Amino acid sequence: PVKFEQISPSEFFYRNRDIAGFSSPARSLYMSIRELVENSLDGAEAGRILPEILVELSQEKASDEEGGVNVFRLRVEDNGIGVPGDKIPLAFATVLYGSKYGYRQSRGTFGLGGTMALLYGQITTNKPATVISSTDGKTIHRYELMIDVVENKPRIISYQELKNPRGWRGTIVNFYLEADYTTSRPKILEYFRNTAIVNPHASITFVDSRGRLYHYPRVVEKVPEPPREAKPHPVGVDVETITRLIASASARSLAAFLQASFQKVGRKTALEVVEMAGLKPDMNVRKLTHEQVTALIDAFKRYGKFRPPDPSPLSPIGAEFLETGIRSLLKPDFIHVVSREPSSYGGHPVVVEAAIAYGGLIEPSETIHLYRFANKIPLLYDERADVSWKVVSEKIDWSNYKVPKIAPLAVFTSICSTKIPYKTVGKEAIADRPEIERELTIALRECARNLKAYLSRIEKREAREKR
Amino acid sequence: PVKFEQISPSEFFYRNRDIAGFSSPARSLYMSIRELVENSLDGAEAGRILPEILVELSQEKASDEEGGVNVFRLRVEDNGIGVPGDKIPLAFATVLYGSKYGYRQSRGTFGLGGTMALLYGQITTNKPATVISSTDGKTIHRYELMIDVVENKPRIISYQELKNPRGWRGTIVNFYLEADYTTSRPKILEYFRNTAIVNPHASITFVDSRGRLYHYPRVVEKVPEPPREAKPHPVGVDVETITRLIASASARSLAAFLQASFQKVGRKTALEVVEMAGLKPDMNVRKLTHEQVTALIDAFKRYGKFRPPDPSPLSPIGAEFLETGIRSLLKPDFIHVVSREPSSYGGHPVVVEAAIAYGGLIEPSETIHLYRFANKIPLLYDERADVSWKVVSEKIDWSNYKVPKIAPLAVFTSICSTKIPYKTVGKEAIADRPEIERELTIALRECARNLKAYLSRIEKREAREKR
Ligand SMILES: Nc1ncnc2c1ncn2[C@@H]1O[C@H](COP(=O)(O)OP(=O)(O)OP(=O)(O)O)[C@@H](O)[C@H]1O
Ligand SMILES: Nc1ncnc2c1ncn2[C@@H]1O[C@H](COP(=O)(O)OP(=O)(O)OP(=O)(O)O)[C@@H](O)[C@H]1O
Ligand SMILES: [Mg+2]
Ligand SMILES: [Mg+2]
Repeated sequence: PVKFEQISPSEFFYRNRDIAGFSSPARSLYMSIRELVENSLDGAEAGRILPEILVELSQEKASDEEGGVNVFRLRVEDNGIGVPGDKIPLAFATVLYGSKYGYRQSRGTFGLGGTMALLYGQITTNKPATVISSTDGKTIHRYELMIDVVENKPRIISYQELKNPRGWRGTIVNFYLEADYTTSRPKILEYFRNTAIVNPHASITFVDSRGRLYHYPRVVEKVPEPPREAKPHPVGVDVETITRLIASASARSLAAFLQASFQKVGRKTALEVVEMAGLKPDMNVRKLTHEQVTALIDAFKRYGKFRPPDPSPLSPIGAEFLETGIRSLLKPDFIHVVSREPSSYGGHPVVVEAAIAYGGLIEPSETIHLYRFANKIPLLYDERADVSWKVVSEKIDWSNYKVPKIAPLAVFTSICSTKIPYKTVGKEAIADRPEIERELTIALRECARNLKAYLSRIEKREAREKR
Repeated sequence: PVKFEQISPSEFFYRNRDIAGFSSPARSLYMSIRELVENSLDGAEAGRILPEILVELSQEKASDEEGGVNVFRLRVEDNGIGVPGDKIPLAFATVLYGSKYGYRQSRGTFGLGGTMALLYGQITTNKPATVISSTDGKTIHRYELMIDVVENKPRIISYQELKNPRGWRGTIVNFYLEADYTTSRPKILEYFRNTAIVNPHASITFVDSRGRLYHYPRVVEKVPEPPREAKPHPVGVDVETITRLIASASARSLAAFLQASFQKVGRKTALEVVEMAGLKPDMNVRKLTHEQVTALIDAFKRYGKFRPPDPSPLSPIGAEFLETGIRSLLKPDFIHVVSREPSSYGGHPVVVEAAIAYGGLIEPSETIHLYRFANKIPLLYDERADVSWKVVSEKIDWSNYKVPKIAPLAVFTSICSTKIPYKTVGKEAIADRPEIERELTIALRECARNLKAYLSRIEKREAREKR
């Protein structure tokens, strides 16, 4: 007899934690650190706060050898906006729960990351996690939590309200996990260093289990312009989205509904789309038949004259900050940065920024040093599956730009969007959506042309010096 | 003010359908076909039935050009075990619902695939799907379904009980989707052809939207030995699993619990593990403290003397069938097949089968033709991310085996397990778990040694003929 079951999303990601990136003790430590640091950066951004993030890693049991798989304690503290007391158990011990489901750029997107780190810790050590937070500088909420994996809900082991004499606001997450620091250390340090490059307003400190302190100081005192929530853009919108917008519409007439529900749709556009669908502007939008909704969506697809999306839900790195960050890291002899105008894919606004650096501290090599960023997160794995690698290795013929076979060449790509088309839940590679591939190609070719001019000048100068 | 939300798993996979493999109209057509065909093969296997599968694709709207993105109708019919009438809406219109969550090899594993295909169809065409099934040859249940994506539950548009004069049993899924057959056709045909190779007892017919019929006849009249449900193996079991086994244990004493809950744990093993944990064999397993459970898990990790897993939950292809299939496809001059003994990773039994073929119809090339299979499913995407590619390109030095730079060489790898460590929800690449990597390396080196002997004989014979 066949046994049918429904499983919860936490059960799904527990059984399939490889798919969420928690595949080995080394990789799981990397994922835990990055998920919590990205939550802290989002938390500061939401409150327009200059981020102060402290990451502490300590080895729980003394083991005979330093290295290998052991139980570690990981503690991440930030000065961000905090999590409301009644929301803490759900935010950290429930999968698919979060505040980043809107239409605005953020590092988080799935409602999974923080909970996955705690889940991994729980199933490898059997210990509860501690989450402490204050949103108002008055009340501090302190929870000890475990996750009921079968039901996808929190199990509150203890709760206390603490006094807050110093008016602290922020979030502290403290938990235990089986990890392998020796193996993942290089990637962890690279993650901090690259995060600091594209978040120059953040101050990050990492104290590792060997007692070493790594400090990445703030180099910019100004908070970047935060992304603003926007309405969906009509291009690429599907049946499900339209059906929901109709169901929650306050406007009654079809034309008014279109103008109110979408960005960049004015009266004229609304009338043209309605006419293209063979409908009337003053039809009651809630009384549209199934066929009429289908006709409306068809018209959306064929219209072709929608204005490009509003870039205010985005918050790119900025050409100036990207250049400063690359210069401090690589001290290149040449650098060129390009920041493209906003474009879109599937109804989501996208800004692509790119840079090429040459010489200085860059190690000459036959393969290009590629630094990838998505919504200001460094991507350090799955390089070959990423659209940036595809562009750098297939769309740019470097020999055309006078780049020798072995060259001190570094390429930086940054993609910012209300929805990054990640290929995996582990957020490591970006899918080759045609619009994004095109923007990257244009940006990198512009940088490469400038590189060619520089290399020509060097060539000429060296020729002159020989004579 | 920060807005917190819980989203359902269908909402999660709707927003992130790239992650489930439904990224473009061409890829979504491929995914829909494979998910339904894999469901049909599983359905036949569950009933020890020789599979008859009919796949029909037709273009819904006549378009001015044949090709490009259009609305298609996809219908898949099988003669398998069917789905019980009361379970049909949940099976096909609920995400994370299925019958393949047990401890036994099957193609399906997530409880997602069929529903994702229907979900993709629904959001691109706004049409309901039809599912027809009979489990007993008497009653036929016919549903028209849509998915409530926000709530992850079925919306039954209509239901009928139909007469069954011919005693038909099986399942029919019929739905509409926006697809691009022209682009995905080569991959679809390759999928059918490779599926037929490793499922020689299946009869598959594909009628495409151009009216062409592709038939893959049954070449073996015997149903393969089906996988049998087994208990979990103690190696690699984590806190969560142990905690649940304890909660549902009928045995009272700790030693009896261990023997009853795990495979390959007899009285002697149970006593040794209990002693290693510093516990007593007759302790009440339900009254174990948190620390005692942690000590028990530690003992599981350190014990090191558990017998290897029971292979009866597996159903490999079989060396004989693999050879027959490869011969019919490639007519090679040389072939060697290796079927490894069962091993395990993370508590799951694994059987690795591999083959090397040379000459015949194989196209000489500088890159190896790699054919990958997991639980008898062909994997056609993400080759470079797969453990088989890693072994073939990094662990085998082909020049050591007299293989020339340009060679007519084909490599086949098959991995069968109660849990395939897929890297993605789209089931295309397998993670490089050390045990699996090792098994593949050993199997392929054995095939390669035989290939070397063959190539040496050819070399000698050609040398003799020259003289
Ligand atoms: N340090 C923090 N400061 C403020 N809010 C936080 C912090 N950490 C977590 N949260 C809140 O908890 C929610 C859940 O976090 P979680 O990491 O699980 O998901 P997410 O960040 O929304 O998405 P993702 O899975 O992509 O990371 C967040 O949406 C946020 O509202
Ligand atoms: N053709 C079929 N014959 C018999 N049962 C079927 C068929 N198609 C679907 N089912 C049932 O519906 C369930 C859900 O199918 P679905 O494809 O969504 O998930 P799955 O096959 O369990 O896992 P996966 O997501 O890995 O495919 C299956 O577990 C199976 O019980
Ligand atoms: Mg997060
Ligand atoms: Mg399935």
